[in-house]
Amino acid sequence: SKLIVAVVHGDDAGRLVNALREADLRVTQLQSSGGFLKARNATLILGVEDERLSEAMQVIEENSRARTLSVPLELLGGMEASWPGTEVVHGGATVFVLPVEEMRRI
Amino acid sequence: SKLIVAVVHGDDAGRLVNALREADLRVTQLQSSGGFLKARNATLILGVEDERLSEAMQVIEENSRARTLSVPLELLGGMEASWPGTEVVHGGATVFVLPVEEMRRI
Amino acid sequence: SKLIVAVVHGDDAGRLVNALREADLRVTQLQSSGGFLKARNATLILGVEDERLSEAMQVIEENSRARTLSVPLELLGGMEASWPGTEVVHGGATVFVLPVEEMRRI
Ligand SMILES: Nc1ncnc2c1ncn2[C@@H]1O[C@@H]2COP(=O)(O)O[C@H]3[C@@H](O)[C@H](n4cnc5c(N)ncnc54)O[C@@H]3COP(=O)(O)O[C@H]2[C@H]1O
Ligand SMILES: Nc1ncnc2c1ncn2[C@@H]1O[C@@H]2COP(=O)(O)O[C@H]3[C@@H](O)[C@H](n4cnc5c(N)ncnc54)O[C@@H]3COP(=O)(O)O[C@H]2[C@H]1O
Ligand SMILES: Nc1ncnc2c1ncn2[C@@H]1O[C@@H]2COP(=O)(O)O[C@H]3[C@@H](O)[C@H](n4cnc5c(N)ncnc54)O[C@@H]3COP(=O)(O)O[C@H]2[C@H]1O
Repeated sequence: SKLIVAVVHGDDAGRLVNALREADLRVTQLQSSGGFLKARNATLILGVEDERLSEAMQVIEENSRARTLSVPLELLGGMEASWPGTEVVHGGATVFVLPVEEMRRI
Repeated sequence: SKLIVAVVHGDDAGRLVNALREADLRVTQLQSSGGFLKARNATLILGVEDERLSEAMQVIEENSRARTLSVPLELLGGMEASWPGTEVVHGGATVFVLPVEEMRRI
Repeated sequence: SKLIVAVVHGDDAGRLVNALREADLRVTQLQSSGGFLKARNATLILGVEDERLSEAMQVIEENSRARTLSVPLELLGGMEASWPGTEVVHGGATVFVLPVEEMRRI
């Protein structure tokens, strides 16, 4: 099995959790925030059997989208002068697939 | 070493954290919620040496128990008509054992 | 790539997140609390390419420091009589380096 760790935009979390439930994929949501924009986002962890990994990745991909966000002014002050603009793209989802030695309910 | 990630029912977290402390096992608690019932639960992470893995699993097993919970009405509306009943079993603990390349205090 | 999981004292989290940003290292902060002192702390997760692992560890090491903390009185009551004193050292950072099979933005 694998543990998927997916960081998604706060506005995508609800829809994505519902889509995972409908696909009968189990998930736990952790409260989190981004290091750069410091805004609240959502970190989801999903333990999946190997053979359902690509299906889970597809559900995540279809239910999280990129957004252009403005960088808070107080962050800009500290930036290098070379910083090209005042916007960044947040999302789809940033996903890590971790190997799991054991997954069980005890 | 290994990293144990254990998702337990909110009502078990306090007792389990105390039992781990008494066994001199280190643990960090993350705020979390379940994808299905959307209720607050607890995700514990424990870094353990290989030789203490089975002891840690035993402490988790002895301090978390299954509960029958009713599924919130608004979730039932969206269910397939084939959904057998209005209750689910939550817990014991859902546990993932992850391999760790390095564990240290810096 | 690797996933670094670093548990740091609550007072170090802000400075460390800023130092990671300046080093152009991406990070997500999870709300957490310690199993022993039950005080709020911070759990940071960083996905890094293999070749930036030692740089990330260095930024963490330079931005988190050890502190001597007193153990809350109500914890002492339950301790073994052999407990040597009423203080513990919290920190630097407790760090786990996990292998990652896949890291991508979808
Ligand atoms: N040093 C930097 N310089 C220039 N631009 C920067 C930057 N750090 C972040 N950004 C930009 O800002 C967006 C939000 O980052 P934040 O750290 O708030 O929120 C991040 C963070 O919480 C998480 N994340 C992304 N990559 C990560 C990684 N390698 N490790 C841990 N968390 C990561 O996913 C969220 C969204 O990331 P995403 O890449 O879609 O979107 C990022 C990226 O486009
Ligand atoms: N593979 C996995 N990956 C990540 N996290 C996992 C996981 N398996 C379990 N969890 C976490 O553990 C909690 C308890 O799961 P358990 O299977 O005991 O108890 C579950 C299960 O009996 C049932 N359930 C969950 N999803 C279901 C589904 N799609 N269909 C039917 N029953 C479901 O509802 C209970 C509560 O689920 P909820 O999601 O609120 O809360 C879950 C979730 O937060
Ligand atoms: N292997 C591991 N797995 C998961 N999380 C880990 C971990 N090792 C450390 N942590 C996390 O890092 C925090 C600081 O740990 P540290 O060892 O620096 O500082 C610790 C340590 O000096 C001491 N301590 C913890 N457990 C102890 C025990 N059973 N007996 C004696 N001292 C203990 O109290 C300080 C605060 O502990 P607290 O639990 O509140 O907070 C811990 C915990 O959240």
